[in-house]
Amino acid sequence: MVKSVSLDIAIKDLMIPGNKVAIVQEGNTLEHALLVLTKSGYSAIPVLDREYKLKGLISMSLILDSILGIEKIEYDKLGERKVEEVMNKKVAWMKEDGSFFRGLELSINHPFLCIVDEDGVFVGILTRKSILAHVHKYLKY
Amino acid sequence: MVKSVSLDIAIKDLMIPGNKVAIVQEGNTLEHALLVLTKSGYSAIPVLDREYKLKGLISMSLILDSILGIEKIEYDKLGERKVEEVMNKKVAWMKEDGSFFRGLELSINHPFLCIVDEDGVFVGILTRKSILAHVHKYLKY
Ligand SMILES: Nc1ncnc2c1ncn2[C@@H]1O[C@@H]2COP(=O)(O)O[C@H]3[C@@H](O)[C@H](n4cnc5c(N)ncnc54)O[C@@H]3COP(=O)(O)O[C@H]2[C@H]1O
Ligand SMILES: Nc1ncnc2c1ncn2[C@@H]1O[C@@H]2COP(=O)(O)O[C@H]3[C@@H](O)[C@H](n4cnc5c(N)ncnc54)O[C@@H]3COP(=O)(O)O[C@H]2[C@H]1O
Repeated sequence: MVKSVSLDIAIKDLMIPGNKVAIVQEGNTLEHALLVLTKSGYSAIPVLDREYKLKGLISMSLILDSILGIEKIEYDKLGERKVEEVMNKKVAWMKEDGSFFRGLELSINHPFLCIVDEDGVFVGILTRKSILAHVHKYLKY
Repeated sequence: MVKSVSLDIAIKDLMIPGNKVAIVQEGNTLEHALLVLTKSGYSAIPVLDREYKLKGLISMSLILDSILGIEKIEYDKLGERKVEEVMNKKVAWMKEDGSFFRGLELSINHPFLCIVDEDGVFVGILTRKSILAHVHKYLKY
């Protein structure tokens, strides 16, 4: 029997669903965001608005860099600033009916991609880990 | 002309050489490590000893998690602790003459792999970005 794995798997079958993704809201403080990042163990997570629309991404690097003074990190500024002031608005995203190959192409420069439905509502993320695992399966068989 | 890219590229041709990699020493304080991570913009970097041998990896997550009290991050502890107390000793590594396919397999669970020579001396890192870029080139042509 010829064993074969198709490269063209549906994004929906590879993505982590929204209810399993750590997220913050754009109006949260940096202090809250850093606590969510630290507790979840992730270095970057999506930022959503109240209607679950994608607004950007926030990371430990962006937060710490924004409070970096001369030779010292100024932690007392964390409570004063909001996520929307520091987040990266150019977050990588694609529609849930997009192709695997397009996901692979985008993942070259992004550790994860946000997946949205046709109304622009956030439905999950596609990670480099799941892309690499599928490529490995495809190349092995 | 049949255009084709071989999957089997030498690790040496894909890796980031050691002199371009941000690293810390195991004896540094967590405060110093967090400053190096924040200034470099990387979320995790290799930890070496004085003979440039690989000891582990340190990340923003590991540092902040180690000073996480109840509902608050205790920043004043950063100056007291050393990298070797908090680093992850199970860092992914391979020899510079290893195969690309082995690198792909390891990168499924590791954002980067440390590359060492036959004496165990650190010579660079292989990142998911460069693995994905090469896979993309291979699948496209
Ligand atoms: N709790 C855990 N258990 C097992 N392995 C873990 C882990 N946390 C991190 N890793 C490993 O480390 C990689 C990098 O994690 P990082 O947090 O920097 O980067 C992550 C994070 O920024 C984001 N991410 C992944 N899962 C997430 C989730 N459930 N919620 C929010 N963000 C997530 O996507 C990036 C890429 O994820 P990916 O899985 O490709 O790659 C992950 C995975 O291989
Ligand atoms: N200054 C920059 N310029 C352009 N893109 C940037 C960048 N910093 C980060 N990125 C992008 O974000 C990805 C994740 O970076 P991160 O720092 O979490 O995770 C990085 C970091 O932990 C480590 N790394 C990469 N280059 C490094 C270096 N020169 N020195 C030390 N560690 C490095 O390897 C991980 C995976 O790197 P990879 O390139 O696959 O994936 C990188 C790259 O796609």
